[in-house]
Amino acid sequence: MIYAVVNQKGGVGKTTTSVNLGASLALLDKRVLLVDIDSQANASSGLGIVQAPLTMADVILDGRPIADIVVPTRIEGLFVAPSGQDLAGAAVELPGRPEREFVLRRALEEVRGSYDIIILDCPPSLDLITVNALVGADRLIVPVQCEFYALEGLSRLLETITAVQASLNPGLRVTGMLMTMHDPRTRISAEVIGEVRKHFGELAFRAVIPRNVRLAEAPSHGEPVIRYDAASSGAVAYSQVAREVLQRD
Amino acid sequence: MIYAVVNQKGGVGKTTTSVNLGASLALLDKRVLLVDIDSQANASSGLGIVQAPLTMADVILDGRPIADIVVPTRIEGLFVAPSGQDLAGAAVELPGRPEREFVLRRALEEVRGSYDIIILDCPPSLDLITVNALVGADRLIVPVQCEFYALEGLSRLLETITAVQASLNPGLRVTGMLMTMHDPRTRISAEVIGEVRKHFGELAFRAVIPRNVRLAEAPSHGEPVIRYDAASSGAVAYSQVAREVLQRD
Ligand SMILES: Nc1ncnc2c1ncn2[C@@H]1O[C@H](COP(=O)(O)OP(=O)(O)OP(=O)(O)O)[C@@H](O)[C@H]1O
Ligand SMILES: Nc1ncnc2c1ncn2[C@@H]1O[C@H](COP(=O)(O)OP(=O)(O)OP(=O)(O)O)[C@@H](O)[C@H]1O
Ligand SMILES: [Mg+2]
Ligand SMILES: [Mg+2]
Repeated sequence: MIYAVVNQKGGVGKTTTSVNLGASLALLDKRVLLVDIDSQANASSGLGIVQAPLTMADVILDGRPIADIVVPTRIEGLFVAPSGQDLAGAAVELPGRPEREFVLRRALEEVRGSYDIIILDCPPSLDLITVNALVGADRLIVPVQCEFYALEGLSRLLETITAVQASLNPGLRVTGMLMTMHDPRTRISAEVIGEVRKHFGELAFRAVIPRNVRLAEAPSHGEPVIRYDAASSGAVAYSQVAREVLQRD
Repeated sequence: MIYAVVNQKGGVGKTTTSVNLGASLALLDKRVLLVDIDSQANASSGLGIVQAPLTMADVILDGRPIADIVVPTRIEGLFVAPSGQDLAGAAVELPGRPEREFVLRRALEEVRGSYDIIILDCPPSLDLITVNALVGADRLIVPVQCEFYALEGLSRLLETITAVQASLNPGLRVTGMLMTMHDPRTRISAEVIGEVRKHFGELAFRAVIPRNVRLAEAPSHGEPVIRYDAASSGAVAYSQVAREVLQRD
């Protein structure tokens, strides 16, 4: 099953979710590939991989097989297809290509059988790279920060998803919306969660990710929070999300 | 003077800085135009302007004069050139245009004389829209969230700025790097501030923006924090930044 973690709003926890959900699923004995398609390459560095010699730019721009770029991580069962700055070139090069929305989907076809779960960490945009992820994925996970601006952008994201379902990828489904950076002391968190549950009901994950500084510290050590501090509220929450993802699909 | 507020990392406080710096400068008797060039249109809605009939998409894609789309806000001296979803079309339409990097700069030329300060709120990317902002601006303000991933992206941003200075906009200067969402209780905040001051010295603003929930609440009321809660630590900090910006330039 291929999951894209998407939301064009910046800084809502896409990378934090991709890395920590991936690690939690690996600890549940799944074989997981994390594909970093953001040229910021945060998911790669959050797992200790910096300046990878081969990246998703080689796959998307030069047709290299994904299997050639995959590297292992310190977590057994978790592998990464790293990103790099060159991927930024895709915004200029891809639009002129035939079947430009299917480049990632074709690349994923040859590794799909080697992993139980593939996770795509997307950049903060609805550009062609993100559309490639919507076309290449089976399921979507939408992190929603418990803040006003993050709520505002949801309707536009869902319109884009509906458009992709109608034409390019009819089988695409939203697994759920994951509330992130929840701070029980603030009114705004409760308001946003209330709105999401009202409009989207069951589509909102039961598990909620709390604001937890250990989640922000872990990437500077190059490891997921489940390794950095397994007892932290952030690590516990992502383990719950992993179980809920397996139940939902 | 035209300021672009830029950082390709998502969610670091670009919009919060644009809106609240703009409002604080207006309260210091400056005539300020806030130009929203992010198709998320958060700066527009953060000032109470939703679904504007004419937006920056009409200016950038159809050549309409900016003066035609400017609307007032509840803050005397603060005006907005709102954004809209259509601006997302620029990523596909602009690349094929002649002098595509100068579209915004030309549009700003006809209003430059009517305002003391113009602020450009940029999207989370280094795409052609952001390059237009780097070419159209005189000065840059770079919000840097006090977190690991935000630190990582700085060198790439500075490379892009240097490239623009070398060819498209030699007069461009960085006014400063503004540390945002600082939480004195966390080690990571202190580490990031230490790194930025070590590498960039005086370029880092003396004023630091604390993490303050009033900053996150204000947009849901359609007003800057200086109106929503003038005594809050967020409002006080942005007033300090406004004064420091005027001193620096
Ligand atoms: N639950 C949390 N508690 C505390 N900090 C968090 C949490 N989730 C994410 N963070 C921190 O917040 C910042 C933004 O998160 P992250 O980078 O994962 O978001 P993103 O959506 O991937 O951003 P971008 O849009 O730039 O890709 C990071 O510095 C991260 O470490
Ligand atoms: N100092 C602060 N304290 C608390 N919350 C803040 C602060 N600054 C910004 N926020 C909140 O954090 C979130 C991200 O900030 P903002 O939207 O301004 O960042 P941005 O860089 O403009 O994001 P994008 O990359 O999507 O354009 C918003 O919900 C905002 O209200
Ligand atoms: Mg990310
Ligand atoms: Mg913004």
